[in-house]
Amino acid sequence: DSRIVAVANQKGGVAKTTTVASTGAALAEAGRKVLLIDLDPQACLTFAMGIDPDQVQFTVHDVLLGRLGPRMAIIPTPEGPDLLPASIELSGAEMQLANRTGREYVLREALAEVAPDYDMVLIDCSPSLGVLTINALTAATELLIPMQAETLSHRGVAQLLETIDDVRRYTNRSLQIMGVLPTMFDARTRLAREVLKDIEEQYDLPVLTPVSRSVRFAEAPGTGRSILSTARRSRGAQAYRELAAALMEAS
Amino acid sequence: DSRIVAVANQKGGVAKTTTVASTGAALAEAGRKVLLIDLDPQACLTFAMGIDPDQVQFTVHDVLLGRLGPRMAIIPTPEGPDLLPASIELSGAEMQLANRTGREYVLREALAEVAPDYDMVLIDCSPSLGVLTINALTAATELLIPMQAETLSHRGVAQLLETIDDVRRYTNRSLQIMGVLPTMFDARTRLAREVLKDIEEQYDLPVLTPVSRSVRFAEAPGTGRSILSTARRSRGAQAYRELAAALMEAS
Ligand SMILES: Nc1ncnc2c1ncn2[C@@H]1O[C@H](COP(=O)(O)OP(=O)(O)OP(=O)(O)O)[C@@H](O)[C@H]1O
Ligand SMILES: Nc1ncnc2c1ncn2[C@@H]1O[C@H](COP(=O)(O)OP(=O)(O)OP(=O)(O)O)[C@@H](O)[C@H]1O
Ligand SMILES: [Mg+2]
Ligand SMILES: [Mg+2]
Repeated sequence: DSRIVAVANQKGGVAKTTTVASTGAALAEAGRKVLLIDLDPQACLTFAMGIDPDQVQFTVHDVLLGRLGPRMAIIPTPEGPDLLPASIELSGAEMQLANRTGREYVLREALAEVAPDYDMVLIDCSPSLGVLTINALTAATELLIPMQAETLSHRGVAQLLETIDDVRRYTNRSLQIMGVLPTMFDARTRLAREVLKDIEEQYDLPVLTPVSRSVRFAEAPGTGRSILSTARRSRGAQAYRELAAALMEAS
Repeated sequence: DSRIVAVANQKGGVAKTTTVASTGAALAEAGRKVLLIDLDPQACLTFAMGIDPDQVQFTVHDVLLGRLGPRMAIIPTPEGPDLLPASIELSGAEMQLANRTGREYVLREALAEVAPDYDMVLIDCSPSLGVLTINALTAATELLIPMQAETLSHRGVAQLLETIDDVRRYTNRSLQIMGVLPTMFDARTRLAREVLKDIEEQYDLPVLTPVSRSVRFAEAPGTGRSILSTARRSRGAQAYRELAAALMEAS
C-alpha cells in the first residue's frame, strides 16, 4: 500500500529539507522506488537535489492547479529519487486555492494516480501551516516532525499538534504521527537533553533516534547531492540510513 | 528621525528572532527607547520576551486591521524594550488584507504615530515574503538580513533582493539595506568562510561582523529574557551589543 510521509514543522530551519533529501537518498540507495515532493515556494529541496528551480518546465504548482497530471512534472534526480519540483510560482497557490471548496484535497487527488508506483513518497513542507502544508497533511498516510531540541522549536510542536487534530477531524481521518525526529542534536548541551525529555513526557509521541549536529550536512546542498554522496560513511549519512530502515520496517 | 529596522529573511531558522530580541535588549541596556514588533503568527519573539501570546489582550493583528491604534497594543517587557506582540490570529492577516488596496501600507501608517516616541523600532519577520513581510519592508527605513553562512541560506538572499527591488520601486523608495548579518557563524568550517566570501563578492552589500555560534543562545528564550540577561558577559551577548552600537552609530 502507498506510503506518503509528510515532513512538517512550521518552525524554520529544523532540517525538514535535509531530512527529506537524505532519507530519500537512503531509501533509493536501499533499492526502493522513492518520490520526493517539494511543497515550498523557496524550492530548497529542488535545489538540494541538483535541479535549478528556475529552469524547470513543470512544477507541483501546475499539478495543484489541475493544469497537468503529476507524471508530466515528475523528474529523475542524480541522487536517485524521483522529484516533483517546486518553484517560486508556488507562493501564488495560497491565494489561488483560497476560495476553492476542497482546496485541502488537491494534492491528495493528484497523488492518487502516481503514489502506487512508489514504495514511499516524502513531502517537504515550508515553515508555515498554510494551505500547502494542509494539503500535505491531508494527502499523507503519516507525519514525521523534525525538530531542534531547543525551546522555540519545542513551542511550535504544540501548535502543530492542534493542526493535526483539525486535519484528523475534517480532512484526513487516518493520518498517523510517525513521531518527532530530533535534528542537529548536540547531546553535550543540557538544554537539548532537557527539551528531548520534555517532549517525550509531554506528548504521547514516539521520539526517534536523534540525528547529531555535523558540519558535513551543510556541504551537501551546494553540490546537488545528499550527505549520502558527499560524506558516504559519515555518522550523519548513517543516521539517515537508519531512519530510512525504520521507515521501511514500519510498512 | 525615526529609525525602523526590518529584520527579514524568508529562510527559516537564521536567527531573525534572536537578533531582534538580543539587539533590542542591547539598545535598552544602552539607555535607548526601543520598540520591538512581532510580525510572525508563530509569535516566537513575543514568547522570547517573556509574554504569553495566548494571554495577550491586543496584538499587532488588531492594529493592522485598523481595530485600534498601536499604543493600545504596545506593552513593556521584563527585558526592557516595548513590544507590539503577535499571536496566531495573525495567520489570518494574509487573507484578510489580500483584497485591500494599499494593503502593503497598513503597518507603515499605524507606526507613523508611535515611531517618533522611540529611538529605534525593530521588526521581526516570519520566514516568508508574504503580505506581512512586505508591510515590514514598506514601513522600514532600513533592512537587516540575518543569514547562516550555508548554501540554502545563501540562495534565499538573491530572492530577497529581488523583493527589495519591487518594494523600492512601488511601495518604499527610500528603503536602505543596512547589510547582511552572518549568524550562528562557525569560523572553523571552510564552507562558512567560503559562503561569507561569496556574499561579499556577489552582492554589493555590507557584511556585518558575524555572530558566532554559541550554545548560550538557546537557553534564553525559555526564560523570557535575552542572552544579555542569561549570559551577560558571554561573547554572544557582546556580539549583539556591538551590533546595537553599530546601529546607533549609523544614526
Ligand atoms: N544534522 C545537521 N547538522 C548540521 N547542520 C544541519 C543538520 N541538518 C541540517 N543542517 C543544515 O541546517 C540548515 C537548515 O536545514 P534545512 O534547510 O534542511 O531546514 P528546514 O527546516 O528545511 O528549513 P526551512 O524551514 O527554511 O524550510 C541547512 O543549511 C542544513 O544544511
Ligand atoms: N548565535 C547562535 N548560536 C547558536 N544558536 C543560535 C544562535 N542564534 C540563534 N540560535 C538559536 O537558533 C534557533 C533559531 O533561531 P531563531 O528562532 O531566532 O531563528 P529565526 O530566523 O527567527 O527562525 P524562524 O524562521 O522560524 O522565524 C533558536 O533556537 C535560537 O535560540
Ligand atoms: Mg526547507
Ligand atoms: Mg523567528
